[in-house]
Amino acid sequence: EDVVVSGVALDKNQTRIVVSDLPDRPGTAAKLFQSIAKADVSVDMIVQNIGRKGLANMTFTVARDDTFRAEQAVANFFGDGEKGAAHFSADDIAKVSIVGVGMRTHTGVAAKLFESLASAGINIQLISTSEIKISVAIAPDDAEEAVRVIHKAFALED
Amino acid sequence: EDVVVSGVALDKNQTRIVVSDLPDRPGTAAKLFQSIAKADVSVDMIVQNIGRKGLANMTFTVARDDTFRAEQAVANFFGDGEKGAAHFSADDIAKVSIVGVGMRTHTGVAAKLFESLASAGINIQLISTSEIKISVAIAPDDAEEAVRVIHKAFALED
Ligand SMILES: C[C@@H](O)[C@H](N)C(=O)O
Ligand SMILES: C[C@@H](O)[C@H](N)C(=O)O
Repeated sequence: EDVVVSGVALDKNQTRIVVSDLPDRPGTAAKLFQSIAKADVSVDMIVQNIGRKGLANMTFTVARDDTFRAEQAVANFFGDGEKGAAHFSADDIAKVSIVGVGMRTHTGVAAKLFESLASAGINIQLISTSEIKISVAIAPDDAEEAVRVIHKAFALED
Repeated sequence: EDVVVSGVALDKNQTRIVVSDLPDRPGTAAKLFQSIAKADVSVDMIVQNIGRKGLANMTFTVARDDTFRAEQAVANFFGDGEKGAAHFSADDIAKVSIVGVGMRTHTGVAAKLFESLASAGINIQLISTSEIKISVAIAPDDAEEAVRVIHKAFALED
């Protein structure tokens, strides 16, 4: 399958909310997202990596205007006794994605994306992929530069 | 946007490779994926969550048959001096995804998916999302039960 990276998408208007040291057992993610859904907060990215020592971190991103409501939903989740060692924090991010067919079978595309960001000294905070898309979260100040170097790396129209 | 969860996809044949305690600075992801691309290993999911204390964990999944080659690619990456405190491990997983339009704006869909897995006592190891898909990694032994409870939760045809 030939890879055609057809474009770069940028959303500078997101906030990432990291809920750390959650009990890594069935039901935790369900309770957290029940609380977020009850608050009627739309979530964009949801990222969870493998836990360690029985604890896991979950990160989700929301539109910046929804940050306060999302934080309240997380606080309500804690109020229900789920706490343990868990804590949460919120920070502004920009989400940059490359879109195209055949992404999945081409590790070279991921390497090229990461190289272009590294060349500009841009640190990757979050990574999430699907068959047609690779998304990364970076600092909002790096957004324009990221789009510029990715356009260049994949020879996309400006 | 109405949500239409149109189906459940299952891939029981994956391995997750976790590379832990990587230096969380520009260039690390590029070097790791250059090594994986050089070994011509196709990667499915790539998941990275926010780092802590300057270290980050990156997880990627490959077809089970590619495990050995992927592990060698990671070992080569370490050989280049990138190591630090980093280490890696590999485990079999099953990847279960729900697919449909409008997923992103409906946190309730994510909550329902997580609830259905929790009801079956299935622990979620990894989560990765896109506009049209939510994917989770679970233990391979839980795969059939996961598909069953998700079908039921979203009233999908068997
Ligand atoms: C951390 C969270 O995902 C947990 N493993 C669960 O299944 O709910
Ligand atoms: C951990 C890795 O993603 C690192 N932050 C980088 O930008 O390469």
